[in-house]
Amino acid sequence: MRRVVIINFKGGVGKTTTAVNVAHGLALSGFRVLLVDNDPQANSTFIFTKDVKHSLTSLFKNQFALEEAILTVRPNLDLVPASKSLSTINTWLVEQQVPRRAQVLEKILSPAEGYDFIIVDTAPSFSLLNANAITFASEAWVPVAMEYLALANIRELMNTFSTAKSNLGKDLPISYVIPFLYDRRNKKSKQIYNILIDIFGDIVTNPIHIDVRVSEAPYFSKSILEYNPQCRGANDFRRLIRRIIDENSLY
Amino acid sequence: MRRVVIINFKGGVGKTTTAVNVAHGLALSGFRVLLVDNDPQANSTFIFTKDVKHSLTSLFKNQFALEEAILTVRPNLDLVPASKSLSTINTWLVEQQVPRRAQVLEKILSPAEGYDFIIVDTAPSFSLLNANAITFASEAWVPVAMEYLALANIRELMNTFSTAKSNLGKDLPISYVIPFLYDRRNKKSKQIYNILIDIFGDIVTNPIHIDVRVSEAPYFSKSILEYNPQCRGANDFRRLIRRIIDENSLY
Ligand SMILES: Nc1ncnc2c1ncn2[C@@H]1O[C@H](COP(=O)(O)OP(=O)(O)OP(=O)(O)O)[C@@H](O)[C@H]1O
Ligand SMILES: Nc1ncnc2c1ncn2[C@@H]1O[C@H](COP(=O)(O)OP(=O)(O)OP(=O)(O)O)[C@@H](O)[C@H]1O
Ligand SMILES: [Mg+2]
Ligand SMILES: [Mg+2]
Repeated sequence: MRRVVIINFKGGVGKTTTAVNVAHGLALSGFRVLLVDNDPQANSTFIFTKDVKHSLTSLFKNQFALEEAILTVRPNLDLVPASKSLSTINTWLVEQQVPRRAQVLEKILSPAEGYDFIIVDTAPSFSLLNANAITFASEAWVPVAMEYLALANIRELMNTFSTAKSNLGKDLPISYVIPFLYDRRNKKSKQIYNILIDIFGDIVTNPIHIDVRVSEAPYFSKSILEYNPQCRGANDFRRLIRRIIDENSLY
Repeated sequence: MRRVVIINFKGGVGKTTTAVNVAHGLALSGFRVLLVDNDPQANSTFIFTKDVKHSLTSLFKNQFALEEAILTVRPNLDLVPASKSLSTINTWLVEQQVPRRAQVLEKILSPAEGYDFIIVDTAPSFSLLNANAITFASEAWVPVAMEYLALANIRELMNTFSTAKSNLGKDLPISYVIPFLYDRRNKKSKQIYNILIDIFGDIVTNPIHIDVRVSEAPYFSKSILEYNPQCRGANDFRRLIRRIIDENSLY
């Protein structure tokens, strides 16, 4: 089973868009996927459902069992939903002096069986919630928008992973750096793409081009593969998913 | 003096771009501005300087006085820089059981004199750092990207302000909702702009159009008003700044 955290501390770079579309694409290919929404903004949840009974918050507080919170949102695709109250967990874990407070998510998800992928979507913040996601995961997927401000902190990201993990004696390798909002019309995208290749080498995947239909799909509570399966954005995601599947044997 | 927080819990919607360009635009018009970077990602800081001596972190920990941290980055424009260590303040405030832990920023900035505007840039997170920014401010400016996902949580934002402030018996009015990344080529922008007008009425400002030069300016450590003063993005910001100045007498 692959334990994935989709992470980038810069906001609005394509984390949720990756989480939703790759999770659904893998499910359509027959893989069993659990999507965990670890962001109080709950965008991944919002796209798949408007009706949440128990959210990840109540799992952190040990009020319910995992299976009571899990929602099946598509064939082969389950969701652990988020809610705004998840933001209180950062202070709650400290105030309650919860032992091993960065390993709570790992404990919550330990009963999850039968999945090929557990994918965790995150908020753009240095937080205890994210320390939990980083500790749970065995690989990181990092969407990066083709923007200078998105690039400014990318090296910091790598340092953050190694420090977070060194406290626990594990490493969190980055499996994929996913160039997002790639725009062939301006040279900035090409320039930033080249810088990513210089820094990260062959873990840089095919870019996800700017495609307005990708940003429309959430409005219809759909993944891009359902909303407009033939558009450029859908093709880009299918190509990325194929690579993820082809490399499954490495994990 | 106007105490402003630029805030939106959705990532990547134009908070930093607004903070940097409006702060510099007001400074160019002769107003004295203090820009406070309250985001551990430190994007506002990064645009104006690569050389930070003391950051806001050490002010929260009461290790230095405000004037030792302030940097003058342009005529009439001072900066309280951020750094990545600012992210530790969320847990530090709880662990140290700091009294009135949401009123520390207000205390830090109380010696700031002679400014017409104090503008605080924030991270997209529900955090103690942001509770401090909300408590300090007397008005909020809310950039909103013309995207469905950016719209999903906008009503939450208003609830968050009223709850945060009701604990302290004050209100945090939204002065401006700034439509960002407005793209005339697709109907989505117009549709979302109309929804914002329905919800917020006349506090919705002129939109800031998509303009690649606005996203290039950070690479050259410039505001858009310096980088390309005649482009559409620069004109949009000048129009927004004129409205802010014209309405000064209301504040
Ligand atoms: N390929 C694309 N083309 C056009 N728009 C896109 C594309 N990918 C994402 N978007 C839009 O860009 C915005 C940011 O994407 P998204 O919300 O996935 O980023 P995020 O990193 O999850 O943001 P946050 O940090 O707030 O969680 C969204 O409105 C989304 O619909
Ligand atoms: N008018 C515009 N046209 C084109 N690009 C823009 C425009 N305004 C902002 N951008 C770009 O969009 C991206 C997001 O903007 P910005 O970083 O200001 O958002 P933010 O809300 O501060 O993000 P975060 O939540 O990560 O702090 C940046 O790369 C920025 O350069
Ligand atoms: Mg997201
Ligand atoms: Mg910002």
